[in-house]
Amino acid sequence: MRVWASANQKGGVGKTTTVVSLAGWLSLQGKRVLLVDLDPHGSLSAYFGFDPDTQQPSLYHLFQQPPTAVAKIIVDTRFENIKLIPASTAVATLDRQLGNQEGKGLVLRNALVTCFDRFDYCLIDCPPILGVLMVNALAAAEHLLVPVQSEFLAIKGLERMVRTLQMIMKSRKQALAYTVVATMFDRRTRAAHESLQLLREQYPEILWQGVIPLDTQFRDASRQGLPIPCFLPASRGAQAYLALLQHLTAEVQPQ
Amino acid sequence: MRVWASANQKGGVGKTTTVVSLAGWLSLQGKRVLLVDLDPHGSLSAYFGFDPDTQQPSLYHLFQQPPTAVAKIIVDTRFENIKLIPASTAVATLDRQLGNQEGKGLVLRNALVTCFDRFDYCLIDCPPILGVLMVNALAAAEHLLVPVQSEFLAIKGLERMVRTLQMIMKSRKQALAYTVVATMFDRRTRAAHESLQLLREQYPEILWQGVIPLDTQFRDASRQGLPIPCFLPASRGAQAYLALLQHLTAEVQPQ
Ligand SMILES: Nc1ncnc2c1ncn2[C@@H]1O[C@H](COP(=O)(O)OP(=O)(O)OP(=O)(O)O)[C@@H](O)[C@H]1O
Ligand SMILES: Nc1ncnc2c1ncn2[C@@H]1O[C@H](COP(=O)(O)OP(=O)(O)OP(=O)(O)O)[C@@H](O)[C@H]1O
Ligand SMILES: [Mg+2]
Ligand SMILES: [Mg+2]
Repeated sequence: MRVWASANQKGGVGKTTTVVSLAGWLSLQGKRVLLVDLDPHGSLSAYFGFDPDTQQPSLYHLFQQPPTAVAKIIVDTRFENIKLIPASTAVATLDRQLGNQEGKGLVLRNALVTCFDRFDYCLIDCPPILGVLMVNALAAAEHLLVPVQSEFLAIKGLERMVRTLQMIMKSRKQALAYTVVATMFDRRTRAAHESLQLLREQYPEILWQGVIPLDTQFRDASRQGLPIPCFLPASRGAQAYLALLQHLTAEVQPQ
Repeated sequence: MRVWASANQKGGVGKTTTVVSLAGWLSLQGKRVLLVDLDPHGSLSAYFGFDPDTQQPSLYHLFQQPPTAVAKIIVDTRFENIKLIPASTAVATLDRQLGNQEGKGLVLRNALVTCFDRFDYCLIDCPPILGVLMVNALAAAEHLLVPVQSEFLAIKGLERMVRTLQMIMKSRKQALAYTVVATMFDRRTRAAHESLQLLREQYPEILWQGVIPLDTQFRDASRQGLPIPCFLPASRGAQAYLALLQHLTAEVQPQ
C-alpha cells in the first residue's frame, strides 16, 4: 500500500480536492483506495455523504483504542473501490487532549500497518493547521503532496511550510518525499503566470511541472458528491489530475 | 471600540480578505483600527509584511503575560490608522500547551479591555479550526462575520459552524450577533446563483443581502500588500466590501 498525504497550513488551496480527484482516478483504474479524513471540519467525509457531527465511530476513536480497531472504523462509500476513515467534530479536541503526550504521533501509522494488504493506496487529507493530526499524517505517509494556489501570498506561506517540513523531517528516520502542486491556475491573469514562474525558480526539484487549472467543474462535481474523474473525466481539471497521478506513479518506485 | 471577528472552520473562504478589506475602508474613513491575527499560519501578518516565523513579540506572548502587556505587542503598519497584534508560528502550540486550563478563553478579551479607548474598531482574523484561539475570539467579539463561499459543499459546513456557535453561545452571558457573508460569488455559473438562493432560504435573518463577487483584483491587491480599497477603490470587490461595511455600521448601534 502506498501512503500519500495532502497537506498545507494555508486554507482553501485544494487539499481535499486533490485527495478526492486522485482517489477518483485510482478507483476507475481498479485500485483499492483507503481515504483518511484528519480534518475536524470533515470536508472529505462530507464529500462522501458522512456528517462529521453525528459520525460514529470515527478517526477520534482510533486515538482511544488499539491499532487493530481501525477495521471497525473504516466505512464503505458508494464507490466500490473507495473506503474511508471518517472525521468527526470531536477530532478537534484531540490536540488539546493529547497535549504533549509522547507517542501520540504514531497512532495513524500503527493503525495503517494493520491493514496494509487490504488496499493499494491510502490518501490522507490534512487540516489547515500544524498540530498532532498533521504530525500523524507526516509519520504515516511516504509521499507528501503540497497543493499551493498560484498566487504570490500563497508562495510566501509555502516557504514556511517547507521549512516546517524540513524541521519535522530531521526527527524522522526514513525520508519523506514531497511534491508541490500548483492549483487553481487561472491562465487568464498575468499574476498567475508570474507566480508560477517564481515557483518554478524557487522549487525546481519538488514542483510538479504541470498545473491544475481553475475549473468551475470542481464545484459542480462536489455538489454531486462525485470525484471529478467520475463526474466529467474529459474536463480540464480531471485531465490535469490524471497527468499528476501518472507523474506520481511513474516517479515513486513501487515498494 | 467595536470588536468584530471573522471566522469559519472552512479554509480559504475569505476570512483574512474580509478583515483586510474592511480595515482598508475604515482607515480611509479616518477610523483607528486594531487588527488581531489569531491564525498560526499568519496570513494577516504576512499581508502587512510581518514574518510569522521571526515575529517577536507576538500574540503568543499575550498568553504568557498580564493583559496590560498588549501595549508592547501592538505593532505599527505602513498605514497610519491600522495597528496590528501579529501572529507567530509559536501560536500553533497554544492549543496543546493550554489544554483544558481554565480561564484561558478570556486572554484576548481582557487584553483588549486595556486599550479600548485607543481604537475605534478591532477586527480579529481567526484560524480555520475550532480551538482555544477561536474561543478567545468569540469571547472578545460583539459581532461575528462568517464568510461562506457560494457553493453547495460550503453551505453544509456552514450548518455545522452555526450549530457550534449556538453551542458556545449558551455558555456566554452577553449575546453575540452574527452576519453570514457570501464570498467569491461567480455570477457566470448557475451553481453560484442556486447556492445563494439556498443560503437566502436557510438563513434569512443572518445572511447579508449583498454578495462579495469573485474578483481577481483581490490577488493583485494582496501581491502589493494593500487592502483592496487602497489598491483599487472602484473595483467590484472593494465596492462590495464598502456596501457590507455600511450595512454593518448601520445595523450595529454604537455603544
Ligand atoms: N482547481 C480548482 N478550480 C476551481 N475550484 C477549485 C479547484 N480546486 C479546488 N476548488 C474549489 O475550491 C474550494 C476549496 O478547495 P478544497 O476544499 O479542496 O481546499 P482545502 O485546501 O482542502 O481547504 P481546507 O483548508 O478547508 O481544508 C472548494 O470549493 C473547491 O471546490
Ligand atoms: N472575493 C474574492 N474573489 C477572488 N479571490 C478572493 C476573494 N476573496 C478572497 N480571495 C482569494 O482567495 C484566497 C483565500 O482567501 P483568504 O486567505 O482571505 O481566505 P481565508 O478564509 O482567510 O483562508 P484561511 O482558511 O487559510 O485562513 C486568497 O488568495 C484571496 O486573495
Ligand atoms: Mg480540506
Ligand atoms: Mg485567513
